[in-house]
Amino acid sequence: GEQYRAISPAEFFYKYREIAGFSNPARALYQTIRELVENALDATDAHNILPDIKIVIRRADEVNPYYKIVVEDNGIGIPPHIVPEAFGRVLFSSKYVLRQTRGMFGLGAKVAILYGQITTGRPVEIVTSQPGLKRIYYFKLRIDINKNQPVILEKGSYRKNREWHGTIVSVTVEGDWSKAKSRIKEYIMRTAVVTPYANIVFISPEDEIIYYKRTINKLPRPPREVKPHPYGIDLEVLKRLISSGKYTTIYDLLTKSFQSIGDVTARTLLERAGIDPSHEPAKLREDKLLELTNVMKQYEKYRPPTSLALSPLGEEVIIAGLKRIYQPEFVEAITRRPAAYEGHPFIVEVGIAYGGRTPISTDRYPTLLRYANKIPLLYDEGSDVTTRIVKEEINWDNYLVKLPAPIVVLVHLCSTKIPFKGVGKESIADVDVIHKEIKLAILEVARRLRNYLSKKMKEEERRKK
Amino acid sequence: GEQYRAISPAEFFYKYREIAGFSNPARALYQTIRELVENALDATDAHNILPDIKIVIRRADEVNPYYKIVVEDNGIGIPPHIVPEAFGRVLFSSKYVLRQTRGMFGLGAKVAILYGQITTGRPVEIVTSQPGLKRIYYFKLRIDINKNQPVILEKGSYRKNREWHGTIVSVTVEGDWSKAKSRIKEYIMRTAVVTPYANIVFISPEDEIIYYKRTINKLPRPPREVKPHPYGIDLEVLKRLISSGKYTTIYDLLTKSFQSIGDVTARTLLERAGIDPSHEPAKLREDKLLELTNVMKQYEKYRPPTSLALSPLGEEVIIAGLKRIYQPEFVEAITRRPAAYEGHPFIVEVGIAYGGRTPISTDRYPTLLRYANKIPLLYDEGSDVTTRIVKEEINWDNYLVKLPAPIVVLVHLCSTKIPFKGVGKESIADVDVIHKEIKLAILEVARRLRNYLSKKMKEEERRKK
Ligand SMILES: Nc1ncnc2c1ncn2[C@@H]1O[C@H](COP(=O)(O)OP(=O)(O)OP(=O)(O)O)[C@@H](O)[C@H]1O
Ligand SMILES: Nc1ncnc2c1ncn2[C@@H]1O[C@H](COP(=O)(O)OP(=O)(O)OP(=O)(O)O)[C@@H](O)[C@H]1O
Ligand SMILES: [Mg+2]
Ligand SMILES: [Mg+2]
Repeated sequence: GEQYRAISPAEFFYKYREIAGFSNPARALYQTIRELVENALDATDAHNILPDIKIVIRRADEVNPYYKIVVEDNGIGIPPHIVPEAFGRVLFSSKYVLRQTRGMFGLGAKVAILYGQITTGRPVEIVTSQPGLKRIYYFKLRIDINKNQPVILEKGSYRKNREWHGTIVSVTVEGDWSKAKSRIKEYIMRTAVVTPYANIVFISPEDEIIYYKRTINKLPRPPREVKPHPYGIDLEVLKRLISSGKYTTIYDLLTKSFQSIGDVTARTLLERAGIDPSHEPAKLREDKLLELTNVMKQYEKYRPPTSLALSPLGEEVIIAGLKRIYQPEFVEAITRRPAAYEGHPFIVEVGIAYGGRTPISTDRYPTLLRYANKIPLLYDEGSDVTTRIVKEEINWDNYLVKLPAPIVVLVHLCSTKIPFKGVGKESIADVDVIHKEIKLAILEVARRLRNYLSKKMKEEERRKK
Repeated sequence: GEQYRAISPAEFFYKYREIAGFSNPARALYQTIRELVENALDATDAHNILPDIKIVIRRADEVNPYYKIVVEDNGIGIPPHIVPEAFGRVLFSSKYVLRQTRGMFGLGAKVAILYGQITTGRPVEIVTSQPGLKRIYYFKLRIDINKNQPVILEKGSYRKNREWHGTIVSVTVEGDWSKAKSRIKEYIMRTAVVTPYANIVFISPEDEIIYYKRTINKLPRPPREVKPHPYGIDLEVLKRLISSGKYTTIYDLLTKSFQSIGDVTARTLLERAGIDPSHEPAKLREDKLLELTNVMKQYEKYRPPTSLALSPLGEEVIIAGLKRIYQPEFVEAITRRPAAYEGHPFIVEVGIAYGGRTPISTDRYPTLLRYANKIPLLYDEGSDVTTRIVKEEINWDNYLVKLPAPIVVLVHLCSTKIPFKGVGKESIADVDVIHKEIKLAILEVARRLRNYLSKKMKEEERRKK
């Protein structure tokens, strides 16, 4: 007969780890670095801390291709009672809130740890301390895949002898350094492009040291958690707000748990749904809830979702970052005004670097640096909305760019919900409003490049005479 | 402070349902049909039952764009005590075994039900009975998203008055029929192409009836569950076999729980790992387990994984399917010999139809019908390994095909583990050995087409004289 069974989320992502980016030793080594570095940066720049990040990859076995990866940060640390679940339970996260962060799924560190566990048997080691605490806490863990829970193999703490806060995560995985090397270095370099406010040190298995030194001392403004926007409503959202029991009237629930719903809006919505504002939320019938949900979705006069939840890089940071890496003769950036899709705010930022040490592009389109919530995206370029725009919808000749040319286009999308195509976070789906915004942003900076190149050409012609 | 929390798998796939294909009402309507039809076909053709599948989409509300979708099959049904979890618990499945089926994740029906629940509030209705049972069982369910468990709103049973077995699933979702219409019809048509042994009836919201009548009475041989192949080994697999307690010696564990490990191979592996064959599995130290895992992975003389786990269509079925839909002047098919990747067997099948009622392709490459485990893949064509081959690696001129041309290329990959790029099952990752097999298969059938076209051209030239 059929074997019916339930599996845990740990089992699911162990079984289908390729979908999370762990498809072969080279790619897994890359993804492990990514997940740990993205956690380290989330723990710093979202919390007003100038990041100091150290990444070490060491060969961990003479015979087998095992690599020990250590990532250290000076971030907010993790409370000791939280550490086991943060690293030992799949679908556990501090980022399930409405605020822009690199992390979003509650998966990254765990799948890396799972991969290390099944390929090398070695546990993950975590050392952490929050600012202000007197002690540093350490753990050796592995994941009970069947039950999706941590197994603490060792734990302890010791007194701090100096002011330190942050986290050190160490996993050992089967990898392929020679195959993964150029991608890993590219990832770290592209991370450095958008974090000129970070010190990043990378030590490779060949003992090569790459140091991206901080060049500006100001951080992008950190993101703040916000209330949901009514365009994000559905029946489940509404039911949960009701079952939280926090509101005595439906009017209170609407005005206090959503952004962009004030007195007038609340009364208008309730009137359209045929609900008395003083009605007890828990007593509303299901069909009334559905009607209210639909009325809320269809109302057209809300203030758009607040961009306080976002943390764009800003033009100064983009320019500083491109300068640090490419020393271009031309560099310009734009941070567009906030837009929204399905109740989520988003901002598109574009930077273009030209000349200087900017590498020559291919002959078909400029070198493209894609970013989402400050994460560099290197794979699945072909299925990303940005690639389609840069490659197929812009005639670079019109901007006096004769490809191949020393031109890099940086595109950064930030949002409280990036429409990633997969949990491996490699490409962005083609959402209409986002597509339009990205295109407008690129064209705007391209026009400035055209002005520059046109002036430059006239200069050169005049010099020839 | 940071809000650390765990979420259930239901919550995860509710929050990120776009990643599972539920990204907007049109796409969600399409995906709902897909998930239910794929379940219906798995319940029939994998179990020696000639499928009778009925698909009905009806408008369910005059004002709101709600659609009731009913899919009925004559399959093996579901035991009544299993129904609530099968449809109410995310990551519950009968397909987590080593056997080719369309389903694999334990998600499909649940995400469709979740989507219906949050957009229309209506519960899913299931009617089912297994062959030989005297009663038919019915349920009305919804999913408790927070706890990832079913909530039974109604259930009951009644006596059968005729011999019936199978399942009827009915969900009501917010959709967009006008936008989704052509894709849904295309999906059903492409399903019919590879199931000429199935009766498929589709009734649209416009009361249009499309009937694909069975044209052959033989089924592809059904897949059988098999033991894992040693190339699929990792530390977790080995530890689980040990903790099952079923084997008194490590020799027994190897020879009885794996395919392709006989007496000689077992002794060779154990000798290389420095383990006595009579050693009690539970007493093996961790480092010895890792050593054994590595020895097993590196051994090169295994018999390849058995293809009994697979259920290829077969050349007769592919030809009959292409004939049913295209009535082509030329049609040929090939089922390649089994191959393997990472311990999983796979078979590539290709069919080419030319002329007759075959539609004209675009001017750049033939019309491509992609299939994985008999599932038609319609989206994300650009990121699929097959597209890359058909579009970029084959010069169709060499095969006397002057594009645009009335040519359809059908490519079917079947395996116990399809390397899908995402849980929405739309495109296949570029795995080397699979890439090579697909290419060889297409070229082989393309050569036969070339022979045909060359003869045809000579005929026409001779007739002109
Ligand atoms: N270096 C770190 N400093 C502080 N907290 C961390 C660090 N690494 C992980 N965490 C905590 O552990 C949680 C789990 O991390 P994990 O990478 O598994 O998921 P995530 O970052 O929330 O989401 P994603 O899967 O998108 O990466 C994080 O949400 C964060 O709270
Ligand atoms: N029509 C059906 N007839 C018989 N069993 C069914 C039917 N539909 C669903 N099931 C059972 O319910 C289980 C869950 O279905 P669901 O679609 O959620 O997951 P799956 O098919 O196993 O995997 P996937 O997410 O890849 O579709 C199936 O594994 C199967 O056992
Ligand atoms: Mg993370
Ligand atoms: Mg299914």
